[in-house]
Amino acid sequence: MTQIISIANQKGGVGKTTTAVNLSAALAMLGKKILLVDCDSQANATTGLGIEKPALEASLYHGLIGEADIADLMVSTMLPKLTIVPSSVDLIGFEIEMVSAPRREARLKQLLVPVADQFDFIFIDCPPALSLLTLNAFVASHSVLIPLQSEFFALEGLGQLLDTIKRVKSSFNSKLKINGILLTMFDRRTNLAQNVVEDARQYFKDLVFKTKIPRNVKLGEAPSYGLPVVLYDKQSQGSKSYMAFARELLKR
Amino acid sequence: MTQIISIANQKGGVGKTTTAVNLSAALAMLGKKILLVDCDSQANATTGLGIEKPALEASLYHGLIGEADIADLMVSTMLPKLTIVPSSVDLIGFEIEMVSAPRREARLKQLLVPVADQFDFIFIDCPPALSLLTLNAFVASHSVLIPLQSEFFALEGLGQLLDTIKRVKSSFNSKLKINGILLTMFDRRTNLAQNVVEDARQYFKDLVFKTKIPRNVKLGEAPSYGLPVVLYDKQSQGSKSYMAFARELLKR
Ligand SMILES: Nc1ncnc2c1ncn2[C@@H]1O[C@H](COP(=O)(O)OP(=O)(O)OP(=O)(O)O)[C@@H](O)[C@H]1O
Ligand SMILES: Nc1ncnc2c1ncn2[C@@H]1O[C@H](COP(=O)(O)OP(=O)(O)OP(=O)(O)O)[C@@H](O)[C@H]1O
Ligand SMILES: [Mg+2]
Ligand SMILES: [Mg+2]
Repeated sequence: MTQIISIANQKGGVGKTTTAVNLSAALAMLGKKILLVDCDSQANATTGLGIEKPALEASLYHGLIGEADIADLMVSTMLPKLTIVPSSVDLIGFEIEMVSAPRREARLKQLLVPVADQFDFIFIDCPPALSLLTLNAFVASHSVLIPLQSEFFALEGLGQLLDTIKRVKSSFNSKLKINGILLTMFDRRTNLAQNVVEDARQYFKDLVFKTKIPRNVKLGEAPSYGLPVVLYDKQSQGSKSYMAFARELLKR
Repeated sequence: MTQIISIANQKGGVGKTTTAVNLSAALAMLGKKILLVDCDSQANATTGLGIEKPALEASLYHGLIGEADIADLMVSTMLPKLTIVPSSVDLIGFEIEMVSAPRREARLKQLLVPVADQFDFIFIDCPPALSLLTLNAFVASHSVLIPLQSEFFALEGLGQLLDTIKRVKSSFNSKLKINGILLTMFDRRTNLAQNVVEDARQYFKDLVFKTKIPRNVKLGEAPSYGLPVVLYDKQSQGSKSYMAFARELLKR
């Protein structure tokens, strides 16, 4: 049974894309069949996997407005078991164009129906906003994986996100649950990070994954080469921690 | 003549709010009269200046939809010369509610008219999106200050932002210009940061401010105490660099 998981947090820069790209790649290295949907007009996941945007004829936008099928949108990556649905700047127009369209919150769900049983996991990289795009991701998903940066503002915003998930669960998608909370950019030298981790574990208990992703410069370098860190620098802490996280996710 | 400056970048987590709060506070310490408008539904600038959100009767949302005047919204802070227009989660609804409203892009501009000559600077902290809220900020502003994190994804997204500024300039606000590009979270130990700085200076030349803001844990700690870093830890690198930046901005 395919698991469809949104990677979301409206707080900006917390490691959503880095998690989407590197978790997908790590699971593909462990033999799982993965589809990654880039649902952000910044298209960072698309670039992070080395896809040349100008060469694309269609992207997620065209699928959401009904001009293309999912089969026309899927692009292979350097990892045989990892496929991506790329994004582009066109996605900026989606929100306004869809305001009065019927079932505007279920466009992504409909687009994924034909492929839902062809993959072990489908991950959706969300933009930093509780917008119609993120709503589409939540309606299409079984669960939400929340990257949490070990910083004060990140912890503060969690309440809004949890409220939104509850609201989507009651009005559009009763199956939706929280997959888990992943601590990212953890710097064990600072009290701030330790405090945020303690607060998160106290409040969210087992929802917090045991694996913590450390701050590691290789995670920042890899995207400039269009590679996931597991291919860019296999021995780095960044790569090892995402491989460990992939194994922890499989055990759940 | 009051300068109205948007602090914007659709890339998330690049230091928009940290710059908005600490630049405003540094200029207030230097004797300038400052208004900070929190234009993000995350309301991080509001929390970063110690404003208790539940105690607020009205916030920016109420001003934008015409239910409150700017005078009802301005709240004083711990610094006599720094005033804030706080935000709240209500702002999430603005985009959808305003879709067919007349002059929806000029709501913030109209709201600020009564106070435009009472301050030396008005700063607008923008959300991580090229949305109607950011459009309102650009239409209300004389210029845009762009925080740029020394990371690959941040540099990649700059093209979209510059295109948007050009488009706003030609359709809504012919005065709009780029104030400058501020390098944030600079870690001189990594090649990645050095490369991004070199690329930015090569491409944007004098638009890049000389002051670089280093990565400094005090900047992350200060908001948890509801204080700008210039009050939280005056001797820290974070505080010194924002004071230096405030002086550089005044010289321009
Ligand atoms: N563990 C880490 N160590 C070091 N750098 C990291 C780490 N995780 C992410 N980064 C870097 O931090 C920046 C922010 O991460 P990323 O872009 O993945 O966050 P995001 O939540 O997807 O941002 P946005 O809100 O803009 O979509 C990127 O430049 C990324 O390369
Ligand atoms: N120079 C710095 N050194 C260390 N930490 C920093 C620095 N600047 C910002 N931070 C921290 O990094 C995180 C991101 O910064 P901030 O929230 O200001 O970015 P933003 O662009 O406003 O994010 P968003 O896109 O969500 O609005 C915050 O937790 C902040 O405290
Ligand atoms: Mg992202
Ligand atoms: Mg912010």
